[in-house]
Amino acid sequence: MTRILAIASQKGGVGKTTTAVHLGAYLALAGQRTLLIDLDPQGNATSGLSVEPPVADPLGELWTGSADWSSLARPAPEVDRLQVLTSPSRARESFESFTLRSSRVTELRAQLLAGDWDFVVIDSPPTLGPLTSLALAWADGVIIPVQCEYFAMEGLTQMLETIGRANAGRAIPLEVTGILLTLFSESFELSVEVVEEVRKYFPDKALQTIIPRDIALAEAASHGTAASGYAPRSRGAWAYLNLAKEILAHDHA
Amino acid sequence: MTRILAIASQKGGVGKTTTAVHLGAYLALAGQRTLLIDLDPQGNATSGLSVEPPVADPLGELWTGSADWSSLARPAPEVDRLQVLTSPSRARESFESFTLRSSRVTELRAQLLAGDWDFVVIDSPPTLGPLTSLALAWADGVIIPVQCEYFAMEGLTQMLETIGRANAGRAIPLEVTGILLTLFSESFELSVEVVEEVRKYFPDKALQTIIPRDIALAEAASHGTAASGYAPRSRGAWAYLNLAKEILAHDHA
Ligand SMILES: Nc1ncnc2c1ncn2[C@@H]1O[C@H](COP(=O)(O)OP(=O)(O)OP(=O)(O)O)[C@@H](O)[C@H]1O
Ligand SMILES: Nc1ncnc2c1ncn2[C@@H]1O[C@H](COP(=O)(O)OP(=O)(O)OP(=O)(O)O)[C@@H](O)[C@H]1O
Ligand SMILES: [Mg+2]
Ligand SMILES: [Mg+2]
Repeated sequence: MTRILAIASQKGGVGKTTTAVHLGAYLALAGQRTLLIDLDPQGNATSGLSVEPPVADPLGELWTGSADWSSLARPAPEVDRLQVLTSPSRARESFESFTLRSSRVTELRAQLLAGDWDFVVIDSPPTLGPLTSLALAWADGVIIPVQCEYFAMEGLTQMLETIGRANAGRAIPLEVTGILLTLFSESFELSVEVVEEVRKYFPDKALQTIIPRDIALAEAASHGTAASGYAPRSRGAWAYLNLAKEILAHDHA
Repeated sequence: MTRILAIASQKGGVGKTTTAVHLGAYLALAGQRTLLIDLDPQGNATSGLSVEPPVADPLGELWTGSADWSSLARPAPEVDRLQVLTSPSRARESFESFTLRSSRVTELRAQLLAGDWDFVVIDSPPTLGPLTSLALAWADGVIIPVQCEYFAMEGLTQMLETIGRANAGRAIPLEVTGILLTLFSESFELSVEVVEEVRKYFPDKALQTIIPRDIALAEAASHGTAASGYAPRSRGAWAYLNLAKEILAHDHA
């Protein structure tokens, strides 16, 4: 059964893309055929893995049906079993031609579920706009990265409310797979406090794995590759490997 | 002559809000009557200064004319001469009721220019959508924060293209006041490389001041206050003081 996970948070720079890239890479390295869908017109996941876009606007082609998932997906050059649907064109930011009530959303989701991938991971932009809504509409579960700093807590509450409201209109509710604490710095009290606070208020949802701040993760991105290849023994790489294990152990989205 | 500066970048978490808050605070501390307009529905600038919203949706009230700038602006509790227009309601994210071609945009800008403030600083969300476009439409100059990490460079080029395109339709072009390098870590090669690269390709636009990564800035936000009060001798506070001096020394937007 294909599992579809969205990585979403309207707060900027909290590690959505880094999480999408590395969770995708480590799931693939664990033997899961994985599709990473880059739904952010900024295309950081696409460039962070050096994937060649097959066309200027894959999402547009999917929508009109002039191409399908498997014909548009491209391999991530350095990660076997990881494929990427590259980012939408900038024009999609306005997204007015799409309506999320369209049956096309459901059809495309059905095709994903029926397809060859074991896991689908969706990277989304730092908004609660249409592209993020699309990611949530396609997904069964959502991982919400929360940076271990102040503003992140406020954003988390808003995100959970948004998901709650969306679930009011869904036949099958979107599961909060977990809250992922990111950019953790053990030497900073503020960072430690955010971890304690999230674990206190969301004990069932805070994921066990915490992603430390580790320059190797930023460097890997600047080399257009995942840390699993670039710096596999770094703390950041190990943390994401453990995240993939934790997600695999879930028996649900 | 009132100077209106937008702080804008579609990349998330690059220090837009931290820059808006601290540039606003240090301009005010330098004697400039300053208005900080929080155009991000996430309201990080509003909460980062502990400002009480006068109404749920100040932008909406301004738009319909049921209130004006001075009646809606609220003082930042700990910074004399700094006032804040608190964040729009979340409903404004869709912004369909506003059209940026509306004469209301120009009228509101004219009121700002005619008003009592010496400086207006506008914080915007991590998008190139309508609220950011509104910030750019009201502004004379834009400061683009660029995080000293890989993805930031790509985002910078897109941002400059966006401004260029917007300027094609403007009587008075929007000035790029400067590119502000933020979250700099001197011990990381990647960080140093981004600084060199930005200064090499944009020698006239890269601002002299570089903002270092300094936990005091994040801690100040968690206390709902600017570092100018919370940790005035921290490196982060000094850097923003110097930024305010650099901006004041410009004889243009
Ligand atoms: N654990 C980490 N340690 C060090 N750097 C990191 C870590 N996670 C992410 N980064 C870096 O921080 C920056 C922001 O991360 P990233 O782009 O993944 O966040 P994002 O939430 O996707 O941002 P956006 O909201 O713009 O989409 C990037 O330069 C990235 O390489
Ligand atoms: N120089 C700095 N040193 C340390 N922490 C910083 C610095 N600048 C910003 N931060 C922290 O990093 C996080 C992101 O910064 P900030 O919210 O200012 O970015 P932003 O661009 O406004 O984000 P968004 O795209 O979500 O609006 C915040 O928790 C902030 O307190
Ligand atoms: Mg991203
Ligand atoms: Mg912000």
